[in-house]
Amino acid sequence: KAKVIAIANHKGGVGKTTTTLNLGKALSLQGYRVLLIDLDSQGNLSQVLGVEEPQKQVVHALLKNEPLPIVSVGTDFDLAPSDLELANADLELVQAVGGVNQLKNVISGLRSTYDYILIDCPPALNIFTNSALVAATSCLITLQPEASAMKGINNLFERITQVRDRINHELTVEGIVLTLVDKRLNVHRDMLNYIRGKVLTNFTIFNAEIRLNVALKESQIAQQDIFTYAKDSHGAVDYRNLALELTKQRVK
Amino acid sequence: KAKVIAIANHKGGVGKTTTTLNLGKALSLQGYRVLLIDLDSQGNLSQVLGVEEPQKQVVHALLKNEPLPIVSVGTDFDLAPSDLELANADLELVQAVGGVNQLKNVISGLRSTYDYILIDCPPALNIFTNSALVAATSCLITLQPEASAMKGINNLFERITQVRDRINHELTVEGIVLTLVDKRLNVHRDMLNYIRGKVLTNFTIFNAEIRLNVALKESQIAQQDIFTYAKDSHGAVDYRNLALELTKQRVK
Ligand SMILES: Nc1ncnc2c1ncn2[C@@H]1O[C@H](COP(=O)(O)OP(=O)(O)OP(=O)(O)O)[C@@H](O)[C@H]1O
Ligand SMILES: Nc1ncnc2c1ncn2[C@@H]1O[C@H](COP(=O)(O)OP(=O)(O)OP(=O)(O)O)[C@@H](O)[C@H]1O
Ligand SMILES: [Mg+2]
Ligand SMILES: [Mg+2]
Repeated sequence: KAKVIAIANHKGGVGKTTTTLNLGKALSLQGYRVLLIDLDSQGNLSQVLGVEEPQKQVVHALLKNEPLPIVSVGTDFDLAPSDLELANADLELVQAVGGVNQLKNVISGLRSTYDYILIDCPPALNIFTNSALVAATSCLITLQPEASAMKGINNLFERITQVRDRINHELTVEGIVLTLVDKRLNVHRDMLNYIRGKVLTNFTIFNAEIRLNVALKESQIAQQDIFTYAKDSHGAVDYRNLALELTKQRVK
Repeated sequence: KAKVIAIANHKGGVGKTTTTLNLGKALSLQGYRVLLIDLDSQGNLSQVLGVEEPQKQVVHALLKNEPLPIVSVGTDFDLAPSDLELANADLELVQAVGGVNQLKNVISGLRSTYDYILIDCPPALNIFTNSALVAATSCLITLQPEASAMKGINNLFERITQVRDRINHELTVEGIVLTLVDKRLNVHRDMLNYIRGKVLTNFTIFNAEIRLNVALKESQIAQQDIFTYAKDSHGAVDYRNLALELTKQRVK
């Protein structure tokens, strides 16, 4: 049965979409069957994969009980796309009885078809991030080691705890992935030490850190994953290592 | 009467908070009276200014008709702070009659006390960004020249047009500020040309570009604006130039 992983952090621009795409691709290159779900009304994940203004999209499954629309974006590599239309579901899901459970219901039938389902969350602790945390077996937090990292992560952990205590008792934290890391910067080295000091007692920080790498920016403009665009780049190496570390955890 | 400027972009991590803080400080150093409003429930602007978990905050003014709470953070440099409590107002403002007008009502009495009121928006086209666009005389869009820039900006312009046509007829676009610019990167130079080609027919792009500068990251960890932290840094130079360009526009 698929592991369902929410890629979450309400801080903006910390590599959630980049991680959903490239960790997902790394897993599929390892032979796993992977589904990516775009749960952000900005639809960046869908756009990067060349799926613009999808006729059938996630919101239709959430609101109309239709099956989740799935687009193939590679071998054993699928996408459930979104665009701005998803925003229409915000109020409705918030007000509906059990609205936050809809995503979980929508994907339950798919857990036999995939090994990993990764959910790209928006930069908000809103109904969509909540839905992802409810639907997930675990969550992975992307973290850029800069000023807002620590305060943000505490609020995020509170929300995860709430979801786990009240709704989804099996939710675990896969770990924290440090992203956009530039080891030449003192501020990053200092923040990395600070974060490890504060967080390691309670949570895993992946050894694999995603270094700042221009190939990751270029690959998105080329609408490709990093392995297709530049398989020997630091971005590819780092995401492959993250996938290996994640799946080792699965084996044990 | 104060110019009210919404610093907006629903894309995450593109320098909205960094711009609100440092453009605001640059304006106050020029002698203008400046109020910053933190309209993001993540409260990054408030945190960077050392205002954590404010007892009195923006949400109280929006929901309870109290006066906007104001904290002095410098000479003629004030802040109306927020933290996660602001999120409680989301649903209530969406459902309330005229909820989106509340911020405008709250600040109308303050427009005689300040020359500039800058509003830091969250990474979402939600009730808070809408409220800022309704309260504003103009908006300033921060834009990182990477993959999601163009698609995002089109959605943002649609929202601005809607607000202007239906609610706030005086709303103008001050212009686009390119942020986190690293001129050494081909991808940034290419995206800059692409954006200018697509956008310049309709909108101003400020000549002042905010370069990627580690001093800006460090200053936020030190909880200082860039002029206090490193007045000769590229970050300080760029934000001072942005302020000069903005105020030249005011004079003409
Ligand atoms: N390791 C990296 N090196 C270089 N650029 C990166 C890296 N990770 C992400 N980026 C770039 O940084 C920008 C923000 O990344 P991304 O969109 O993945 O973050 P996000 O958390 O999904 O943002 P949002 O909160 O808006 O959804 C993108 O332009 C992306 O290409
Ligand atoms: N010109 C710059 N050079 C270097 N670092 C920068 C620059 N501008 C912003 N940063 C850093 O990038 C990160 C994101 O910036 P910031 O928080 O201002 O963006 P934002 O648009 O407000 O994000 P959000 O969408 O989450 O509100 C911060 O850690 C900030 O210190
Ligand atoms: Mg994203
Ligand atoms: Mg911000």
